[in-house]
Amino acid sequence: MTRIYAFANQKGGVGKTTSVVNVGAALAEAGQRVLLVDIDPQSNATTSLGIDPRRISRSIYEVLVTQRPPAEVQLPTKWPRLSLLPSVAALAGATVELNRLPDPHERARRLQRGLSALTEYDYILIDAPPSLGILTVNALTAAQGVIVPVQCEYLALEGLSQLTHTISLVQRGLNPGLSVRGVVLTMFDARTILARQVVEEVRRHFPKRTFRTLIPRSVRLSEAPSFGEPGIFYAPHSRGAKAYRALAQELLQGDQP
Amino acid sequence: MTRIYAFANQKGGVGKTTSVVNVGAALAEAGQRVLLVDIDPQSNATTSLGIDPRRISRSIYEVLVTQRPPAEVQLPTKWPRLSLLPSVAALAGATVELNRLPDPHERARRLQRGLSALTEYDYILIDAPPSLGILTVNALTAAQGVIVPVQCEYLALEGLSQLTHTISLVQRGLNPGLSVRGVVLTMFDARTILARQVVEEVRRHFPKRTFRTLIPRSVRLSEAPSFGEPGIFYAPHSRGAKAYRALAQELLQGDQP
Ligand SMILES: Nc1ncnc2c1ncn2[C@@H]1O[C@H](COP(=O)(O)OP(=O)(O)OP(=O)(O)O)[C@@H](O)[C@H]1O
Ligand SMILES: Nc1ncnc2c1ncn2[C@@H]1O[C@H](COP(=O)(O)OP(=O)(O)OP(=O)(O)O)[C@@H](O)[C@H]1O
Ligand SMILES: [Mg+2]
Ligand SMILES: [Mg+2]
Repeated sequence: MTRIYAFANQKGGVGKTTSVVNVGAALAEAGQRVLLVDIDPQSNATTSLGIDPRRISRSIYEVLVTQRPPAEVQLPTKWPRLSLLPSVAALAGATVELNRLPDPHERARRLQRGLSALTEYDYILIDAPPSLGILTVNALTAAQGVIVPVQCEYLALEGLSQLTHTISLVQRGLNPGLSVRGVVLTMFDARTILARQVVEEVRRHFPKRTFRTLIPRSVRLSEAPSFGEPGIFYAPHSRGAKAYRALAQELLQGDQP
Repeated sequence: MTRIYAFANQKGGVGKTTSVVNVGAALAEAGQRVLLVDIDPQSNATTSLGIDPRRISRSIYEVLVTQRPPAEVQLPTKWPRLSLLPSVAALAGATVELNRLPDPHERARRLQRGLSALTEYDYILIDAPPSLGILTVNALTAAQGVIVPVQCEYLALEGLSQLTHTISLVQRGLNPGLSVRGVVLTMFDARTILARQVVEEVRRHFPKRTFRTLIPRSVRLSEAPSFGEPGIFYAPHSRGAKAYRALAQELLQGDQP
């Protein structure tokens, strides 16, 4: 049974890409077969795995717009059991193409239909862009659960109600089985009162659904993309790497039947 | 002559809102009459000025969709010479409404047309969302110049070529007078090599157009929105506040005829 999770939050810069890349890498390291899906035109997840979007001939764009099978688009990475459906800048145009489709359900189901054909993965993790547009709706429709990275900052709290509103719209229409798999607190800096206040606030709003693991602010994690590697491989003994491994374990344990 | 600048960058969390709010506040403090325009459905600029988006009956939504005059929507703030065109969550729906308009030029010109009726301001600063969709295109069409906040992180560099591509599309079609007014480096942490590398890289790409003032990472700036105040008023002697005042001065000097 493949588990499909979308990492979504319309607030920008909260650690969606960093979480998809490092949780995915940690799950692969732990023996799971993992596919990362980059559905953000910024292609940050693609770059973070050492792949140059400008050199890619087939991408998630074809899966969404011309319904090419993902098996023809997926790429291996340098690391065993870790594959990628890459993104390109042209994906920004897919929004216009998809919005032209007459049937709103058809627009939102393209990713779901593509991924349903893949059976060889244990985990599929989707990196969504910082918006609640058609690309994020595709991610929420294809997923069984949403993992919400929340930066330990005040402005990141503000957007949570808009996100839960969008999730319930998708649950009511396109994907009744969608649930919030968990909220991940990122860039936690124990020295600031604000960070601790945000953690308390989020745990109060999502009592049973906040991951215990806190991801600390760690410069190694932000350096890793410039080397085209996940942080857990670039700096395996850093605090950030340890935290993402712990988060992957927490996810695995919670997913045990 | 009113100067209109859009703060835009599709990369999320790079300091667009923090820059609009603090540069705007510093210009108002220096005697300029300033209007901040929040065109992001997240309404972070609105909240950062102590205004609750849920209590607003008229917003930028009406300016864009029903073409209500901005003079009927603008709000005063607690600080003299600093006014706001507020945003609300419903603005996310404006994207769908605008994209339904048959004429693509009409879609992109709504904000420009609204702002052209306002003559009492020295500066109008527009806070754009983290995307290159119709709301950001409206901001780029209404503006004379773009100010690009860039976080001193590797992933923030990646998106610059997509942004300059979008700017040149707007220059060719909708707004030939648009220029890049400057790049602002934000969340600079002098202790990390990565931050210094990003500064060098950006200065090389935009030699004459990178503001000299670097905005340091400063927790006071990220606390300020939870008190509904710009950082420069919440913690006037902090490093962040001093840097934004210096940036506002640099902008003023460069704008002198
Ligand atoms: N725990 C961390 N410690 C330090 N830096 C981090 C951490 N997590 C992410 N970063 C850095 O913060 C920035 C934002 O993170 P990231 O790009 O993953 O967020 P995002 O939510 O995917 O952004 P976007 O909204 O643009 O897609 C990046 O430069 C990243 O390298
Ligand atoms: N110089 C700074 N030092 C410390 N924190 C900062 C600084 N500038 C911004 N922040 C914080 O970083 C986060 C991102 O900043 P901000 O929300 O202004 O970025 P943005 O580009 O407007 O994000 P979005 O893409 O979601 O619109 C916020 O929590 C903000 O308070
Ligand atoms: Mg991202
Ligand atoms: Mg913002």
